[in-house]
Amino acid sequence: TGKVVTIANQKGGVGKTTTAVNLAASLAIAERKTLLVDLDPQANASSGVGVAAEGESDVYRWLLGECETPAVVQPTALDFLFVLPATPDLIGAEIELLNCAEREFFLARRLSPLLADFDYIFIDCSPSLGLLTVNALTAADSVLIPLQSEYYALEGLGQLLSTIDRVRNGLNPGLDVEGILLTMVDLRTTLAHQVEAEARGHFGELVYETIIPRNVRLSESPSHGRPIALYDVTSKGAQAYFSLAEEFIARQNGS
Amino acid sequence: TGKVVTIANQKGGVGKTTTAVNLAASLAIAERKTLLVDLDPQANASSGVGVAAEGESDVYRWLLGECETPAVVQPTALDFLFVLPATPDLIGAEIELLNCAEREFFLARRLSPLLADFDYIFIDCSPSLGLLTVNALTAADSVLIPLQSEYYALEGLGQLLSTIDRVRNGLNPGLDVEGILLTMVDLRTTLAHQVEAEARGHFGELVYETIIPRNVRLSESPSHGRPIALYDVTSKGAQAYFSLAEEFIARQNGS
Ligand SMILES: Nc1ncnc2c1ncn2[C@@H]1O[C@H](COP(=O)(O)OP(=O)(O)OP(=O)(O)O)[C@@H](O)[C@H]1O
Ligand SMILES: Nc1ncnc2c1ncn2[C@@H]1O[C@H](COP(=O)(O)OP(=O)(O)OP(=O)(O)O)[C@@H](O)[C@H]1O
Ligand SMILES: [Mg+2]
Ligand SMILES: [Mg+2]
Repeated sequence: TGKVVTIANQKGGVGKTTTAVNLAASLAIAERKTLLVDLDPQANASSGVGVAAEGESDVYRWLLGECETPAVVQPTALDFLFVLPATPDLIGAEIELLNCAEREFFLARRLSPLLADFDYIFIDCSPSLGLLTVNALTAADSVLIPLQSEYYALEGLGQLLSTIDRVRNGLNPGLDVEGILLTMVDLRTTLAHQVEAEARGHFGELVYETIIPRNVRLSESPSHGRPIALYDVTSKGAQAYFSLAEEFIARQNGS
Repeated sequence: TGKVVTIANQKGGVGKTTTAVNLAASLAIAERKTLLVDLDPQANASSGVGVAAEGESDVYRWLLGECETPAVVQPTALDFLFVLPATPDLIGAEIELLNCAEREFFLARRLSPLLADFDYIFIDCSPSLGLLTVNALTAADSVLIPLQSEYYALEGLGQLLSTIDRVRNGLNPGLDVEGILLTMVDLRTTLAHQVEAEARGHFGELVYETIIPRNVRLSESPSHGRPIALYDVTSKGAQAYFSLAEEFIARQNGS
């Protein structure tokens, strides 16, 4: 049954959405059936694959049980990639869930009937450790952490890892760290080398071999509503996410 | 009495903290007495000026009235710059405030005795439109919006402006937009030119003449706990924030 991977980091702008969209797309190109769940009210992952929520069927209403799954799961430009799109209404979900029983388990419950239909399910989170992100960590088999090669991003890693520990010790004992991905890396700067050395020193094997270089084509592609592989397959960004997909698959097979 | 300016944008990583720290520092160098309030549990603004909260006195306890103002306001390496530092405990504030009466006014109330002591008070926010950011918008005379020259950042601007409108129509009728600042601009890319043209086209005079270029020295300076003016005063980043401070002051005088 499908593996659920949450892409999380409370530090803003570190490449969560870019990684969710382009890793999911690269796996779909490798014919793994993949679902992208947009759990951020900014709805960037939805627009990144060129899909807008239709009418009353968005992830918010689906999460609260107000609309059924077939109505919400949308196809994308890639045959094997599907998306559960968000709208800004999702801002209301955190407040609404706060007073519910088992409020951390809403997403896990709504996802479980979908697990058999997909090889991989990726969840894109907002830059926060609030209830929606906790839902995503509770529903996940593992969490993939994009790490921007910047000082503030490194500083925030401790807070994220202790939240993951807390969820593992309570709500979701099976939660693993899928990997740590260095993003927006500009190897001409000393800072990027320092952050890479620090991350590999501390986290060893958890850090992917693949690094994602800073590449303007990656920031252009969302304005065309297309993952990088469909926008500019020759770009360094597309190549990096293909290589990440290969490494991601190899890790599933235990190598 | 002092002017309160909130630096807000729910899009992550757009330069909120970098702008809060370096604009506040540049104004302090121009001998305006300035307070920097760190309202983000990531506490990046605090570490950006090299200050850690001491013992039990952080912005969280101060906000809830558990410690008095003189114990929390800390000096920095600049004579005219002070900081109200944060700790990760601030994550608890949103939940705690939710059930309080007049929960949006806590910050405005706690700040009002400080207004007479400073020329400017800047509030750095987390990447969210939750209750802490609403507190900051309610306490502010105006809001300064850092706009990263990227597609997703432009896409999110509508959501931010409608939240500002909502606060102006209810909690804080005097709330103005101080200005929109283009950040991390790399003029070698078409995207940056497109975003600048779009922003100036839509928002005209609101957009500062000064743009902040992408400059690696700006991302190195937080690791030294120093604003850019003290880390590398000759850098393009420092020059840009000095010019922003001049433009900011000129706007106060109505020119
Ligand atoms: N490797 C890269 N090279 C260049 N630009 C990039 C790269 N990765 C992401 N970007 C751009 O940087 C910005 C931030 O990335 P993204 O939005 O994916 O981060 P995020 O962590 O999802 O942000 P948020 O915290 O707001 O959800 C976006 O405008 C994106 O297009
Ligand atoms: N003009 C610039 N040139 C180069 N790097 C920059 C620039 N401005 C900010 N940075 C770096 O980019 C990253 C994001 O900036 P910053 O942390 O200030 O954004 P933010 O909006 O406060 O993020 P968050 O949403 O997490 O609070 C930081 O690592 C910062 O050092
Ligand atoms: Mg995102
Ligand atoms: Mg910040």
